[in-house]
Amino acid sequence: LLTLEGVRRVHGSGAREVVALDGVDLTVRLGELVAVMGPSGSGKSTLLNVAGGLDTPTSGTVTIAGDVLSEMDAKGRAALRRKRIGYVFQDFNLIPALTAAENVSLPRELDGVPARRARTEAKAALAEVGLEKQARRFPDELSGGQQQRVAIARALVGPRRLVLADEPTGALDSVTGEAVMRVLRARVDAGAAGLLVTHEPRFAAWADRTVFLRDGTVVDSTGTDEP
Amino acid sequence: LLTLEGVRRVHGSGAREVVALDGVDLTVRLGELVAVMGPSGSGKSTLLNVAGGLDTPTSGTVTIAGDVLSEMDAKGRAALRRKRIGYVFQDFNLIPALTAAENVSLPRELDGVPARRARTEAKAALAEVGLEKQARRFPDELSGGQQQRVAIARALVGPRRLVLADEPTGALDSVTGEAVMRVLRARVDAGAAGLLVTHEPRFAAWADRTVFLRDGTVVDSTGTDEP
Ligand SMILES: Nc1ncnc2c1ncn2[C@@H]1O[C@H](COP(=O)(O)OP(=O)(O)OP(=O)(O)O)[C@@H](O)[C@H]1O
Ligand SMILES: Nc1ncnc2c1ncn2[C@@H]1O[C@H](COP(=O)(O)OP(=O)(O)OP(=O)(O)O)[C@@H](O)[C@H]1O
Ligand SMILES: [Mg+2]
Ligand SMILES: [Mg+2]
Repeated sequence: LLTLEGVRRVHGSGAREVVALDGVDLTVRLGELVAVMGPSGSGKSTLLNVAGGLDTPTSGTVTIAGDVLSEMDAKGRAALRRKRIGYVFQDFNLIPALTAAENVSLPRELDGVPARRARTEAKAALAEVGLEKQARRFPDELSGGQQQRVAIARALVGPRRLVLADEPTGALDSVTGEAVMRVLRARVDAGAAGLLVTHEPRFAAWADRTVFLRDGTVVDSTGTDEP
Repeated sequence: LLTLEGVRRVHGSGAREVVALDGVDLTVRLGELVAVMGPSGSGKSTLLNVAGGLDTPTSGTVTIAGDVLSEMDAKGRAALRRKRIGYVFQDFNLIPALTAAENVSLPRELDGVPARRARTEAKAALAEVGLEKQARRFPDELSGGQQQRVAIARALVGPRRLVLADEPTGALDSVTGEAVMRVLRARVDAGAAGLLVTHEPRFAAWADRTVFLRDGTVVDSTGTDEP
């Protein structure tokens, strides 16, 4: 479903140039969960942003379900993200003025789903991550780990085909983290492609294979020997 | 240095009441690092906010270096926080318009330290967490783990006597996390009192004792048998 070929991402130029990604090849199939591990600053979030079309590579190609992202217009990319890609941001990115349930149902409502159905889906997704009682709270009335779980629920509603999760267990204790991994794994088994950035080996173990990033390049990988 | 007695913190009232802390007793001495563990939503951040005077308990007492927080005026509490308490927030709380070095030196400059000395201190603190090259970058030009390390550096500059760290390794790989724990431990050994919220047992192991929170109360503790 997702293919990255020769992807480079450079910030700045000249003396101040920072190479965040330095030629990355990666393929994720439907039904496959790939974990990405690596030191702080090695390019993991950049990899996810580029994979999801939130950031444009300096060179190289990103293809999702046969569509080459660089050949789509901004409108087409936005529609693709809304419909097909679920994104769990490293800093959650919740909307402060909306409740937990409203945050979760927003992408679906923007996609034309009737409010009632979107809200029902949202409540079910919140229940899956243990937040059924917090549906009507605002982000600033939630703990860090609760906010993270709202972000996770939002990424999982609807017919997402690609789930991109940036350290989704960073603010969670291990028991709650396990529950989240179970939901994510079930989603992938149901037919999505999943890319999971994590620095926890025990959560990477839920993936079909793990890719190791260092200084913007893939230095090693486990599982199958395809990139 | 830090004493919490009978601390309760309740949000809302009536049917919507949420008891974040339900009667907590805790003592942290200079030279002592205490870890706090517990499930998501169990009250860890609330405990730290109350300990640092950023939140007021519904009942109970907080005493820092002999000063009872509830008996101080707002100005006195603010001065205490600026001078004596270093806080690493779960969501980092960096100022987007300031560079990494400026973010780290700000509390000291607000405290009357000459800009030049504050900036030298800031660069040294950033070097301690591996960010010497990133001193002049803005928060949005940094990775999640780099932002977290800026927040850590900011909490450690100057003559802090109490360091309150809310999951300071949440966005870090284990090698970088170890480096941070080393810096924190050194700070405590040099004479500070440290309270560390973490959900990682291997980082809690750096503490002198660990307190376990569940539903707002202390349910267990390791190390010495004092609370
Ligand atoms: N303004 C608020 N109104 C209602 N409930 C609140 C409010 N702020 C926090 N809470 C609740 O208080 C409880 C404790 O929150 P706290 O942030 O201390 O948890 P935590 O242990 O730090 O969790 P995490 O590990 O997820 O960061 C949670 O159940 C949270 O939902
Ligand atoms: N706007 C920018 N300008 C310059 N450098 C940047 C910018 N944005 C990111 N970087 C750098 O690109 C590199 C990769 O960043 P990225 O956020 O992908 O790392 P990461 O692996 O997700 O790190 P972490 O584990 O800390 O979240 C880092 O060195 C970062 O400082
Ligand atoms: Mg990142
Ligand atoms: Mg918290």
